[in-house]
Parts: sequence; C-alpha cells; structure tokens
Amino acid sequence: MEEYKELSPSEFFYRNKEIAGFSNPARSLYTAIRELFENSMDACELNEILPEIVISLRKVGERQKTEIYRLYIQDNGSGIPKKHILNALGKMLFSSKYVIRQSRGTFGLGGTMSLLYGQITTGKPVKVVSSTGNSQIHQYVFKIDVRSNQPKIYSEKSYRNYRKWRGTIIEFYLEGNYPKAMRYIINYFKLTAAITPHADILFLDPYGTMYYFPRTINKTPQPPKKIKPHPHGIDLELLKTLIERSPSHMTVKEFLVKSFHRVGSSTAVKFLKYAKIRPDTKLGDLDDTLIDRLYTALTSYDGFIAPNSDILSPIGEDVLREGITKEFRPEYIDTVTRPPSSYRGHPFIVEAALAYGGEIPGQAGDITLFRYANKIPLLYDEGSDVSYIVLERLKQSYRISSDKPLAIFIHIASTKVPFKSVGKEAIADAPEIEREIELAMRTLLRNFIKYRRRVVRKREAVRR
Amino acid sequence: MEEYKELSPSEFFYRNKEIAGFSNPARSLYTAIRELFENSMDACELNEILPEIVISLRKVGERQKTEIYRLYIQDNGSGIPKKHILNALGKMLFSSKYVIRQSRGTFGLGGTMSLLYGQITTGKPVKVVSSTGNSQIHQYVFKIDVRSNQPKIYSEKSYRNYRKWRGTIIEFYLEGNYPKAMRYIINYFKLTAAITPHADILFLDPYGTMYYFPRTINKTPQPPKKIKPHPHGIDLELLKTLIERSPSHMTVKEFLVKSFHRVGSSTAVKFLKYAKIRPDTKLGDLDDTLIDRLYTALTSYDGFIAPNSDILSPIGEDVLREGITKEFRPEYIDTVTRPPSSYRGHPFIVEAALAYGGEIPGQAGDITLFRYANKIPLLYDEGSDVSYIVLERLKQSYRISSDKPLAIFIHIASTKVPFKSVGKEAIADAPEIEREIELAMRTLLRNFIKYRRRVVRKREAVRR
Ligand SMILES: Nc1ncnc2c1ncn2[C@@H]1O[C@H](COP(=O)(O)OP(=O)(O)OP(=O)(O)O)[C@@H](O)[C@H]1O
Ligand SMILES: Nc1ncnc2c1ncn2[C@@H]1O[C@H](COP(=O)(O)OP(=O)(O)OP(=O)(O)O)[C@@H](O)[C@H]1O
Ligand SMILES: [Mg+2]
Ligand SMILES: [Mg+2]
Repeated sequence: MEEYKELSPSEFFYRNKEIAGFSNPARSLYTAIRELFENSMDACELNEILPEIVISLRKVGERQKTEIYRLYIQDNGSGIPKKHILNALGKMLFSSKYVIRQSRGTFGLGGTMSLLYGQITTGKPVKVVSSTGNSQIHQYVFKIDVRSNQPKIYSEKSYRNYRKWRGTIIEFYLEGNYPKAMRYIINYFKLTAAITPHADILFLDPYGTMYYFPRTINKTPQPPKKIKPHPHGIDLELLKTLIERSPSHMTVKEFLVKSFHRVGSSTAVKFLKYAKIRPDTKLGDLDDTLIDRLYTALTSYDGFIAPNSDILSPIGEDVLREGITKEFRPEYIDTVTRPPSSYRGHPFIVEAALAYGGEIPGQAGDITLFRYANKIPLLYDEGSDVSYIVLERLKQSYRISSDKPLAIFIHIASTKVPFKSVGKEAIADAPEIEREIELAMRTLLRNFIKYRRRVVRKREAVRR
Repeated sequence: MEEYKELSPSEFFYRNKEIAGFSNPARSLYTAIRELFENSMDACELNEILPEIVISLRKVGERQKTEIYRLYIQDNGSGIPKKHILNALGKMLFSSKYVIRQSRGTFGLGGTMSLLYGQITTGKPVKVVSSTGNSQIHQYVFKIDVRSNQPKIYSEKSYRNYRKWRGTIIEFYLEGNYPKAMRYIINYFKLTAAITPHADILFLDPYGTMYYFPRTINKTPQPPKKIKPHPHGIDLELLKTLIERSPSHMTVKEFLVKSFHRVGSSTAVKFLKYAKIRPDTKLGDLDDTLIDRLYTALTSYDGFIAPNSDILSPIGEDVLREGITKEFRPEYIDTVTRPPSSYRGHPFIVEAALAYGGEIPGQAGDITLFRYANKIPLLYDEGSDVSYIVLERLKQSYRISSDKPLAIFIHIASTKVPFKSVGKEAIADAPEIEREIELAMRTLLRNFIKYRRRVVRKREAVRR
C-alpha cells in the first residue's frame, strides 16, 4: 500500500539539503558562511550602509571525520524588525527579497537552511540578536521545527539600545570540515573583497588566523531599485493574479500603466490598439477570452520599452579594475561593460575583465575563469555554468597562446539571475545572457591578442 | 521599507520553475513529458505491472515563437486512490515516494509542476482520470491554486468500472516548442526503451509520427523494496524524531532493532556496548547528552552491516546488453556491474557498458556518454555530472585511439540518487559513487583496449 504524504517546505529542504549546497561537511561549512555573509551584505548594500562585517569560526569539538564549530557573524546592516526576526531565520520560504530587485538573496532559504544544518548536526539552538537602530535590541534563542516550518522559541529578551546600534548578530554551532573547506572560504572572501572595496570584512578562522579586508572606498555603490514586472516577464497566471488584485472598475489602460514597468499612458494606448481591446474596458468586464488575447498581445507586442537598467547595481569598471589589480597585480588588465540587455523582462548587465601575468594563478596558457552573479563569487559547478561553456567554445576559435597564465572575470547583475539550482553556484545558458557573455569575452580576447602582438613586435624590434 | 513575505511551496516553485526544468518552451515540453512518463513507469514497476503507456502530443494552437499542445498520457499502472487524486497532482510536496526505496520520482514536484506549467501558459484546467481497479473510475477537472498550494476543483465525476480498468489518464494543454525539443524527446524514449524491454510504449507526435517501442520481454523486473534508514544515513534531527515517535517505555535496544535497516538484536547489543549505553535504558530516560552520545556512536561505529542491495532494482547486464545491441547494433559491446556499495547509508549499484562501431553516433574516436539514474535517461547538464567528470579524467590517462565512435553507458540505481537539482539531470560527485563509476569505466576501457589489440594483431597476421 503506497504511503501518500505531504511535506512542509522545511521537511522538503531538510530531506534534499544537498540541492541547497549542504552536500558534505566541508561544502556545508562553506555554504553556511557564504549564505549568512550574503545576507549581511544585502542588509547593508540595499540600505546604502558601508558594510562592516565580522565572521568568527572557532573549533569547539571533534567527531570521527569532522569537527564542530561555533560560527559567529555580525553586521552593521539594516537589522530585522522585531516581529520578523524569528520568521526571517526560523522559517523557510520567508524573505524580504521576493520583489523584483537585484540582490544576493532570492530564494528565502539560505539563512534558515544554514541554521537548520547547524541544528541537525549539533542539536544546539541558535542565537540571533538584531536591532533596526531604534530604542530596543532583541535577542532570540530558538530552534527550527522541521515538521511545521516554524521557529520554536527557547528564550527571548529585549535590551535598551543605548548606543543606537543597528545590525544583526547570529551565533550557532555546526559540523564542518574547515581544513578541506578553507581554500574555498578564503577565496570567497578574497574574490568578494576584490569587487566590494567599500566593505570592511574581517574573518577569524579556527587556526586563529585573521583575514582582514579593510575598506578602501568610503562611498557605497548605487543601491539597486525595485521595479514592477515588465510585460515580457509575465505569464497568464501572473496576469490573472494582477487583474484579480486590482479594483474591477479600473480600466485596462489604467491597469497596464499601474502594473507594468515602463508602460506609460501612450504606450498603453498604442498597445491596446494592437491588442484590439478598448482602453476604457473595465477589468471586471474582461472575460477569459479577452484576458487570453491581452496575454498573447503582451508577449508578442514589440513596442514596449526595454527594462530600465539604471535600477541595477553593477560593480563598475573602475572598481573591477582596481580590485583585480590589488588582488593579482597583473601585467595587463582590460575591462569591458556590455550594453544593458534583458532576459524575459529582467534587465541585466554583463561586466568582464581579462588579466595576464603577475600573480594570476595557473600555468602559462591556462585561462582561469572567475565568475560572479549579483556580486557573489561562484566557486563550484563551473562545468555547467554558461560562462564556462562560452569560454571553452571560444578557446577553440581563438587559439590563445600565452606565455603566462590568464584570468577572465565575468559578472552578471540582474533582477533575476537564472541560477541552475537553489545552491546558487552556476548560471543557466539563457540565450540573451550567453550572447552578452560571448561578446564580452570576444572583445577581451581580441584586445589581448592585439596587445600580445604589439609586445612581441616591440621585442623583435628591440632585438634588431 | 523591506517587504517581508512568506511563499507557499507552489508559489516558490512557480517563481523558480527553471530550477525544476521549466526554463524555456522546448525544455519545458521535454520536462513535462518525462515527468509524467516517469510517474507512469513508477506506477507500473513499483507494483510489478508490465507497463503499457500511450503518450499523444498534438498541436492545437500557435503563438509568436511557440505552439500550444494538448498532451495526453495513459498508463495501466496502479492508479491513484480516489481520496489522493487531487492532492497527488494538484499539490506540490505531496508524494507516495517519500520513503526509502528506489523510484524515479523522489521530490513530490514533477507531475504537479508539469500541470502548473500548462496552466500558467494556457489558462486551461487539467483532466485526470484514475482507478485502482476497483468498482469506480474517478474523473477530476481542476486547476492549481498557486497561492495556497491546493487543487481547485472544476468538476468531478465517478463512473462504474465495468471492465475493472486500472490506471491513470492525464490530459492537459501547455505551451512548448516541439521542433526544438523533438530530438531530446525521441532520444529519451529510445534510451528508455533500450533498458525497459518489458515496457510497451507508444508516442504519437504532433506531426502524426508514431514512435512505438513494443514489449519484448514478458517478465517484470524485480521491484525495489522499501527499507528503514541505515544508521549511517541519519543525523541528530532524524534520530530525535525517531525517538519521539517511539513509546517512551521502549528500551534503546528495541528501538535500534525496530528503527534501523539491518540492525538485529546482537548488533544492537554490541553497538550499545561500544556507545557505553545500557541496552535496557528506556527511551524516556535518554537526555540530550545521551542522545548526543548515541548519535556520535551511530555515525562512528563501523560494525553495522552495509545496506542491503537486494532491495534495489538494477537494469541487469543481459537487458543492458540486449537493449544497446538492439538500438545501436555495435560491433563490440561489453558490460560490467560493480559490487553493491553505499553512500551515506543509501545502497547503490553502478552498471555500465561500452559499445563500439555499428550505429553508435559520433566521429571516429568520439566517446558519447549515455547516463541513467534509477532507469531515467539524463539528457541535459552533462558537464556537471559525476560520470562526465570521471570520463574526462580517464580520457587523459587512457588515450583511447579508436577508428570508430564509442559509447559509454552508466546507470546508477539507489534509494537516493544525489541529483544536483530538482530538475534531475545531473548527479553530484559523491566520493563513493565517483569511485564505483571510475572502476566500472576503467574495466570497460581496459577490456576495449585489449580487444582492439587482438583485432589489430589479427589483421596484421592476416596481412602476412
Ligand atoms: N543579516 C541580516 N540582516 C538583515 N536581514 C536579514 C539578515 N539575514 C537575514 N535577513 C532577513 O531574513 C530573510 C531570509 O534570509 P534567507 O537567507 O533565509 O533568505 P534570502 O536571503 O531572502 O534568500 P536566499 O535563500 O537566496 O539567501 C532575508 O530576506 C532578510 O530579510
Ligand atoms: N500516473 C500515475 N499513476 C499513479 N500514481 C501517480 C501517477 N502520477 C502521479 N502519481 C502519484 O502522484 C504523486 C506525485 O507525483 P509527482 O510527479 O508530482 O511527484 P513524485 O513523482 O512523487 O516526485 P518527483 O517530483 O520526483 O516526480 C506520486 O508520488 C504518485 O503517488
Ligand atoms: Mg539569504
Ligand atoms: Mg513524479
């Protein structure tokens, strides 16, 4: 007899945690650190706060093949409002990032999964302290009830916030394997620091080594902005939901202007003429046939303005160049920013760099690929990432012969990065994105070849 | 002001459908067909029924760059009990496969996601007809309420089941791109038929072409069996849950024997001696310290018998050989079955084959990799799959020079296949699994090299 059963979201992700990046003790330790760090960076950058983040990882126990650590992370970000603290980190699929805006977080899973991983490997509750800078600091000690996807409070306290502190502190215990994960964790911070010079990051590791990445720029990057959906980013279900949530007496013209990104009055009128729907039709009078026609027209009409890329927050070519130079001291560096584009109604920008020689890792002729998405360094799953696929293809046609190692850096900033899994380590090969990455790489490779020819010619001229 | 929000599982997977394989119209059509087909195969094989499955895909409309299809699938499987029909296909994270047993399905998502994809691209409800072979056949027409993760009934009917029909029929509409997906869909069925000679499969495509894969064996494979968790497959959270669900007066020795796979009385006693816990301790008297000690001991004790691989349902070397021979008519074929192994308490078996020449696709010297997991052909994401990574590494050390194309087939059967994402297209590189795949491939490659040498020597002997 088959056993039919329903799982809560926390039971589902607990059962399938490897899909979220918690596949073995070393990788889980890496994932927990990066997910919490990314939450802190979002909490700062989305609010134009210069980030100050401290992460401390200390060994507190040993098992047969793994170690138990205490992980402590503190930020000076926005903090979490009292009423949301427990849900934010004690409930899966609870998030402030379910809006159309560029951010590192997107799924509503990472922080809660990390804390759950600690709970299932050590049995200890977690401590979260947070304040939005108001008169109170709130502290909760809790566990996650996996069956019901709810936080279970062990204790709660509030303190007077005398010094108007604002930020979040998380402290919990988890099993991991730092010796095996160390290289990835340190690289993650190095690659992050290279592109976030406005952030002050301190990582204290179990060996007592302090990795400090001081702030070198006192200006926050332009924060990303929230937008409404673009007509090319919707499906029939979303259209019906948007219609249902609007007053039935509203006209379809007003609805289009109110609901969609960059659809003004005249665009709406032109579009409705194309769709053969009267602009003054009330939403309440739209039957299924008309809604279907509206939807088909929305996806096929080519008169909509492309999504606005000013709402994105790219790294910036200067920051990219200076960060790579500081980190790798290359002999040659070139950067390129592709014109903004969009994928299914989501604006995106590709920024890229090529660096040669100096302390670029690898052997002569190697091309190391460094990938970023929404300012997150991606260190795993290279083989299935669109940037890797494009680079491998270009290596065939460009036949780069280089006497020193090369590195290519790719960053994609978007309101929705098409990650291949909730582990956020590889980007799917969406055609528009693939095209921009290819054009960026071609430009960099061509420029590099020209540079090499000049260098070789100079050398030969000197020889004669 | 940040907008904090909770999503239901259906809202979450709707928003992130590309992670489940619904990334573009061609891929979505492929995913919908395979997910529903895999449900039908499970419904037959798990119940020792010789599968008879009919899939019909017919074009019913056109949009600018895509087409609208009606997808109809019928099987003679177990059917779904009346009370579970709507939840099985109208609710996410509802499944009969949340048990420890080998099956194609594992997430409780695939069927429901496919129907939801149809709903969001066409707005039409779905029709499901099912009977478990009893006196009634039930028909439901419904949609999925994405906000609440619930089915919304449009109509329900029951019919007298005069001919004791048993099975399930699903009919719905979805947007897709068959011209682009066709090659993958046909290959999927061909590769499935090659390893399931007991299945009778008919696919009728939009061009009116009939792809018929008749049954050639009248015997069902040994069905997989359900098992309890193995001690090496648990974490502290699961241990606590198992303890809480057992009567508090039960002794810890009885608890171990009752709760775990292949833990008998004497094993339990030996283990508890190692864990320094008295066998007659009542579960109710286990405090957190003792539970922690019990857990640490369970994961480190090496005296547990390995998981039983008889509960798996491999393809079988004969079936593998005959299926590949029938499909590709190679000049040379070799098969190998690795001894059973286990990964985190989950038993698994690797079966592999190498075929050369004949109608094997590709150029001379190419090695095409065909991957299967729990009898599902995996056609996407090759670059991140463990089998691909191993093969690429072995190509370096074996330097195969072949005058004709080669193919390597890999099948992994397990109670839990470590898929990299809910799209089930690539397998993660778990060390124990990677090792078995490598040993299987090494054996095949060595045997092939010996064969080639004999052939070459014979040819030279003939020449003299
Ligand atoms: N350090 C922090 N400061 C402020 N808010 C935070 C912090 N950490 C978490 N949050 C809040 O908790 C929510 C849930 O975090 P979580 O990491 O689980 O999901 P997410 O960041 O929204 O998405 P993702 O799964 O992609 O990381 C966030 O959306 C944010 O609102
Ligand atoms: N054709 C069918 N015959 C019998 N039962 C079915 C059929 N299709 C679906 N079911 C039932 O519905 C449940 C849900 O199916 P669904 O495809 O959504 O998830 P799953 O198969 O359990 O997991 P996965 O997401 O990995 O496919 C199945 O577990 C099974 O019990
Ligand atoms: Mg997060
Ligand atoms: Mg399924």
